[in-house]
Amino acid sequence: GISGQTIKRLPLYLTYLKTRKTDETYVSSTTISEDLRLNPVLVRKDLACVMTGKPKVGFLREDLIAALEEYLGYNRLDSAIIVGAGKLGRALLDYPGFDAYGIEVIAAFDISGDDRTSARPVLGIDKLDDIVKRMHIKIAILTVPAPNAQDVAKSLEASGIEAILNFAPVHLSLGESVIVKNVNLATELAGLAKSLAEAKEKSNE
Amino acid sequence: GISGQTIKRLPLYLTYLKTRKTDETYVSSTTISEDLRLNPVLVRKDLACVMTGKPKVGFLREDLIAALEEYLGYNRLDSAIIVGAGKLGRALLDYPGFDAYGIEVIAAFDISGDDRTSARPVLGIDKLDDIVKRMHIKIAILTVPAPNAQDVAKSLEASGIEAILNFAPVHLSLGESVIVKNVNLATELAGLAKSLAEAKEKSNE
Ligand SMILES: NC(=O)c1ccc[n+]([C@@H]2O[C@H](COP(=O)([O-])OP(=O)(O)OC[C@H]3O[C@@H](n4cnc5c(N)ncnc54)[C@H](O)[C@@H]3O)[C@@H](O)[C@H]2O)c1
Ligand SMILES: NC(=O)c1ccc[n+]([C@@H]2O[C@H](COP(=O)([O-])OP(=O)(O)OC[C@H]3O[C@@H](n4cnc5c(N)ncnc54)[C@H](O)[C@@H]3O)[C@@H](O)[C@H]2O)c1
Repeated sequence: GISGQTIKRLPLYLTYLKTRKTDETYVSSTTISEDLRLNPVLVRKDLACVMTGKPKVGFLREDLIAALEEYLGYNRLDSAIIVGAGKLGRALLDYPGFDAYGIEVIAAFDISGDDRTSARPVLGIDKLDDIVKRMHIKIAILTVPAPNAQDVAKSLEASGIEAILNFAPVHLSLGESVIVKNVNLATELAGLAKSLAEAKEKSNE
Repeated sequence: GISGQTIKRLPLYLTYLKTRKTDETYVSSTTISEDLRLNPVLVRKDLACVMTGKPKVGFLREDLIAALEEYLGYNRLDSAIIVGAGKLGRALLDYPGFDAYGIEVIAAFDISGDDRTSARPVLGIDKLDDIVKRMHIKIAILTVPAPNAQDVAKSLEASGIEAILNFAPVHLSLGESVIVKNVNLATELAGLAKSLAEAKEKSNE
């Protein structure tokens, strides 16, 4: 598998690729090794773990950036946070059902600060921005009171959240880069009541 | 509209119709008034509020029973109870969204007994059977821990519940007369994660 040393160098390549000014669409491991003053054989081996380049040409710069980000977990689509650790938020924090879908609930955040009563951590909301950015978390479950939902959602967007499962009974107004899915358990209950009414009608025929 | 006196008499007619031994499919207001020793004009006027009979023949007995039950709210399809007033149960108890669908959450029940912290009542589970039967409640929301769900569901069935919105992550094994709808919020979250993954794929093309 990949070595610990390679893992340490990959973020260097990524930062380099994202920050260097260039019009070139291709970049070679040789160029990277020269600019970063690393052994070219080492760089070539490192990058080979992440992506296959074209002989003589190297890598399509955008593709190499994407591959490095993917490799380093920048697109963490299997992690979620809960925002608003009240009754509903804590019920979801304790619910084991998410694991079966390959989604890990990392932590819940609340304006009332840290506490240790749940199996998974509840942290103060002031820690959210740092954690979301460091861990590249993209998905949030929103369970704050309705009056606070829009403001909280806006700050989640600013922190880099790209998908919100919204339980608050308000329409969220966010930029195009955020997918919002609204959950209303009343529709589930209404559907059940309807099925019961239909079953009763049928039995009366 | 209907008079208070009529409302008082309707349950009498219903009990009479349900308990009297007869092979006749039709029953007239005259027969009812004779057996109950009431003024026949009074009985005819009362029943006219509930259903239109056939001249000379009277009422189809089963239809009159159904009409009286309907009128007296025996088919309460717009009321629900919550069973298990923990984190999730209380979040649902406080949620105002059910009213918009015309469903009233009457109360929550819990093994830990009565308490007055929520806007709507939380009552001890020992009170459930009596309330469900008196108020003819048909719909229950099940939010007890997974190990207890099957037993609690069985006792709900015995109390007359005919539809369960089940949040516990277990398959409920009940008789044919109970409709079960399982809710798994993990599928909602997984759906959102999938939408995000697809949006990312699209933007990489
Ligand atoms: N969609 C549905 O079917 C459904 C069902 C039940 C509840 N809800 C909704 O879910 C939300 C939560 O319900 P609940 O019963 O758990 O409420 P709650 O009051 O028990 O919990 C809300 C939590 O959010 C925290 N909070 C408030 N402002 C915050 C902020 N700015 N940042 C971070 N945390 C903050 C509070 O400290 C509290 O812990 C409500 O909007 C409610 O209407 C929706
Ligand atoms: N479907 C989903 O997406 C989803 C999400 C979250 C939680 N859940 C499930 O919902 C259930 C409740 O979760 P929670 O976090 O609110 O749990 P909780 O432990 O906070 O609440 C459970 C409540 O049920 C009560 N109870 C236990 N046995 C009882 C009995 N025999 N009769 C009446 N009440 C009884 C307890 O006293 C407690 O108040 C659990 O089964 C959980 O797995 C499902």
